[in-house]
Amino acid sequence: SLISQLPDSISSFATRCIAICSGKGGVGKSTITANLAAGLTLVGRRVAVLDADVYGFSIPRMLGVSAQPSGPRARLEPQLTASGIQVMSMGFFVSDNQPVIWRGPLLHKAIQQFLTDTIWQPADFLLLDLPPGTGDVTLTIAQSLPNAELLIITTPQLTATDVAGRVAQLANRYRLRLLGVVENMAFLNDSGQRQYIFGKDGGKRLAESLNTPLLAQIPILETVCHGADSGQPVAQFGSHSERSLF
Amino acid sequence: SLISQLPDSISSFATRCIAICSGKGGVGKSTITANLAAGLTLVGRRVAVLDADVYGFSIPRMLGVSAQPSGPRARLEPQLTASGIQVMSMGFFVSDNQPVIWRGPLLHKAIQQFLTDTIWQPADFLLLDLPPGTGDVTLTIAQSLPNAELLIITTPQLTATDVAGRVAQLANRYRLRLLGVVENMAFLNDSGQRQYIFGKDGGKRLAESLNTPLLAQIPILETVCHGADSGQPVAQFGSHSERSLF
Ligand SMILES: Nc1ncnc2c1ncn2[C@@H]1O[C@H](COP(=O)(O)OP(=O)(O)O)[C@@H](O)[C@H]1O
Ligand SMILES: Nc1ncnc2c1ncn2[C@@H]1O[C@H](COP(=O)(O)OP(=O)(O)O)[C@@H](O)[C@H]1O
Repeated sequence: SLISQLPDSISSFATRCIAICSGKGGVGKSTITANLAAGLTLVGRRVAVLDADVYGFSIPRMLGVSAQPSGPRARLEPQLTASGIQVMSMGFFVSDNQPVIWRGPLLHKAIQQFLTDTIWQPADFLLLDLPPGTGDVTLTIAQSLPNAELLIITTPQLTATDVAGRVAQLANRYRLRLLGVVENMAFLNDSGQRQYIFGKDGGKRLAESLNTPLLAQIPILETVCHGADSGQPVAQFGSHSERSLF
Repeated sequence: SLISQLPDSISSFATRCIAICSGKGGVGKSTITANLAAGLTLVGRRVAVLDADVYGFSIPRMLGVSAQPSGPRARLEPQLTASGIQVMSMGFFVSDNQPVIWRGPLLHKAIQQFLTDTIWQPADFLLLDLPPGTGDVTLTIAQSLPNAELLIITTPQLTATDVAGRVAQLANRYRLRLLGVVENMAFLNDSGQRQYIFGKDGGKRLAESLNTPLLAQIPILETVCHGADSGQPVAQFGSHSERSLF
């Protein structure tokens, strides 16, 4: 399972910050973040999630937290999921249909505020769901949390691993530790036969080229998709074999 | 086919600018852009593509244009694909592995320069592949090209259509015309049986809620993915039935 691959030291140190990033969007970064949070909670860890994907926030839906915080005071208190995961998201600050029209400098300020003003309860892990790419938010996080460790999510395609390789360069530039690569939607299991719809082993090749471990190859599963849309991540609500993926 | 759905006026006016956008990344926005460009070229239109997805540029690979322009002078001349599509991309300005570490204001300037200084040959269509979401680049384009029309790409999941709905709000705010919605990866055709891996008709519901046409529902096809990775879009290189998708 993915969780058992994370180094021992992660589970003992105070709050470990894991920045979950990807080059391209749509590779499953938020889905993996939600499932990782749910899976870690199941093994007794206290988890907080900061949804820093300001334009494409989807963590509240994926973890089943939807209502907006009421009143200004409550605005920087995380919401709690039914299983006790603390969640702070851009989604709490915009009304349903409104686009977040913030340019670089405003974004930088918003993220700083998320990091410094949110009233987190003690946690073993802080998972940061970053926006895809290497823009303002990713840079702010890399600069503000020098101890953050990077987990790179990719799908097998060249178009995805190309861009993911560029994000990994950030780890070198800001001296962040690269935990490894997760290859998501690695194959579709069609009655026992694996179909490599998006290509084969792209994530594996990326991990080798970055000299970092390939932590997991997660298949395309309708239940993973459905779990993401319904706020019930399979790492917590799925069958035994689904839970063991994470 | 998608192309036949575009209004007649598009094929007659000087250069029509179509901004291809999405809420979330990874929904196939660049793949659709590349296939639209290839398909329009096949029916005799002159096409230019600006890859404005500065962090996750993938158009050069998808249209089979890879070499970087040589020397400073050539830097703002588009590259030509074998079939004559003009391509300008962020990818021409960064070396292979380097991340684009530009914050908002620099991005704004780069996009302005792309729009004003690129030496385009006359074209019927300018397709703009925008970054996902509603950040700096999308705003700069929306403000600089008031005649641009928006084509929204989504996959069926709620997490994708939620965010796509927010991008559509930009059309209202900047008085841009919304051409319609394309639902990509709508289903997987498994020996005649449709599997709705990512959900069913999400794009259709989005189009209805935005009161705009659903222009196409494109299936998940290994050949589409392979065509994207190899620079041979199926709209040009695929079988008859694949070409008719676009
Ligand atoms: N292993 C998987 N199997 C099936 N669907 C998946 C899987 N991983 C992600 N998805 C789907 O793909 C979509 C994109 O994933 P998401 O986590 O939003 O990507 P990102 O955060 O990288 O933009 C989600 O809507 C989810 O439903
Ligand atoms: N209809 C499709 N069938 C199979 N694969 C697809 C399809 N559309 C897109 N893809 C794959 O999904 C990946 C993401 O698409 P891309 O165009 O890069 O998304 P975006 O531009 O929205 O980030 C691509 O690598 C492509 O291979």
